Amino acid sequence: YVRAAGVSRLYVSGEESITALDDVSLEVSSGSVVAVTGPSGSGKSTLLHLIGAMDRADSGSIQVGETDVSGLTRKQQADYRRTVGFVFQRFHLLPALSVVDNVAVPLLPYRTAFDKRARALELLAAVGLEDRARSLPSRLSGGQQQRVAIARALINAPTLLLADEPTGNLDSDTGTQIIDLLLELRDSRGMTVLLATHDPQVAARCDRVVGLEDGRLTNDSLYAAR
Amino acid sequence: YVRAAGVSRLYVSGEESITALDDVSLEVSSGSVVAVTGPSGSGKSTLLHLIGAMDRADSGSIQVGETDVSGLTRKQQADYRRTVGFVFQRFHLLPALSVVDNVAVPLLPYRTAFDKRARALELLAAVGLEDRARSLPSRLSGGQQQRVAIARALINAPTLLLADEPTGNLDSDTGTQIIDLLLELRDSRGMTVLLATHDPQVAARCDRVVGLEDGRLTNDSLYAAR
Ligand SMILES: Nc1ncnc2c1ncn2[C@@H]1O[C@H](COP(=O)(O)OP(=O)(O)OP(=O)(O)O)[C@@H](O)[C@H]1O
Ligand SMILES: Nc1ncnc2c1ncn2[C@@H]1O[C@H](COP(=O)(O)OP(=O)(O)OP(=O)(O)O)[C@@H](O)[C@H]1O
Ligand SMILES: [Mg+2]
Ligand SMILES: [Mg+2]
Repeated sequence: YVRAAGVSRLYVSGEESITALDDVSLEVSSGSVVAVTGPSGSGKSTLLHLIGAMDRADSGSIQVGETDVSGLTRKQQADYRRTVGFVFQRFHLLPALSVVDNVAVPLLPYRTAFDKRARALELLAAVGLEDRARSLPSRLSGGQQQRVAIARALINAPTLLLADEPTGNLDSDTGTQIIDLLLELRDSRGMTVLLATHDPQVAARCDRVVGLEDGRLTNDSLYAAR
Repeated sequence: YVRAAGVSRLYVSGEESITALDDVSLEVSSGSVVAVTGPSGSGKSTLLHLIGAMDRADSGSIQVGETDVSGLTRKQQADYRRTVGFVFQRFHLLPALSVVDNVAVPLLPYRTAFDKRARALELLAAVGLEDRARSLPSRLSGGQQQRVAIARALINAPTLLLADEPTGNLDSDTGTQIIDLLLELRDSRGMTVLLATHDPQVAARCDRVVGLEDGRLTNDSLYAAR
């Protein structure tokens, strides 16, 4: 479902040139939950951003379903992004909107038959935060903000979810509930998930674990020695 | 060294009233490293903010060394804060300053005999980021930004370090190095550390572990059953 081939991303600014990803090839089957692990700075966020068309690869190609993600125009990238759920490592909630309005933001471009606010409240309940629906993000703890970001990423019932360290600010019980939720959506809807994580307990619950080091894919549980 | 007695903090905004801390009493001896654990939303950040005079308790008292933290005027709070190292859960790096200038910011009010930039570079090296000294924070990965925030908190050689989930965005090897650094500063300088963490492996390396739940202190390894 997700096919990355020979993907590289080099950040050049002034005199420094950082190789964030180096010739990464990865195929993820539809409806699987894949953990991307690796040291700080190894390229996890960069990989997710490229697959989500938040950024463009310098070389290589990325295919998601029928879409050639790496070949899209700016406008096509924006259209594609609306179909993908993205949980950012830094959350990026809108400070002036209430929690429930933040969750509903991805629904705004659509005329829908259902009640947007009701669906947003449903998702907030799924992440344990329905009682904070009217709060501003600044009034929430770090882990609560992270969960709002997760609810927002799921509101469009995306077929692909890219989650950048979605449990990094959560205690293990809450983190377990969140992973339960993602696995349940894989089972019921066939949602494909790529999640970057530093938590080995989270990685252990995924269908597959791939590892990055200095921008290179260095291990893959699919091909691990038995 | 840190004495909190009957500390409560209630957030009231409009119709909602959230009890973030409820009658918390805690004594931390000088030169010890204490982990504060607990579910998302249990009050860890609030406790650290109160001890660091970033916020004022609604009741109870907080003493740090000779200072009655809970009784300070606004100006005295600002003076006191300069003596404490604080690693924020959301980092709060200044986007327009380079990494090394960010680390050196707490030194700005002081005329010093030493080279501020050299000391900042030393700390960056201690967290593995000396080669990114001139980068802007936005050009760093999440875990790299977190480490810059840690270096900044240590630049004034504080006697008290308040670290809010300092390894939340780090892989376990890098996280281990950071905790090594904090324990080394405890040993060499007698630095007192209170760190909020969701990572049981981090908590296990601390001298003591206390747990919060719904704003109340519910366990303390110092008084744990044997
Ligand atoms: N400014 C505020 N206004 C209203 N409620 C607040 C405010 N700041 C924090 N809270 C609430 O107080 C409670 C404790 O928050 P705190 O940030 O201390 O939790 P925490 O233990 O650090 O959580 P996490 O592990 O998710 O970071 C939470 O329910 C939070 O939503
Ligand atoms: N805009 C940028 N300009 C320059 N370098 C960048 C930029 N964005 C990321 N990098 C660098 O690319 C490398 C990979 O970054 P990335 O954010 O993908 O790492 P990561 O694996 O997500 O790390 P972490 O676990 O710390 O979040 C890092 O060395 C980072 O500093
Ligand atoms: Mg990252
Ligand atoms: Mg917190």
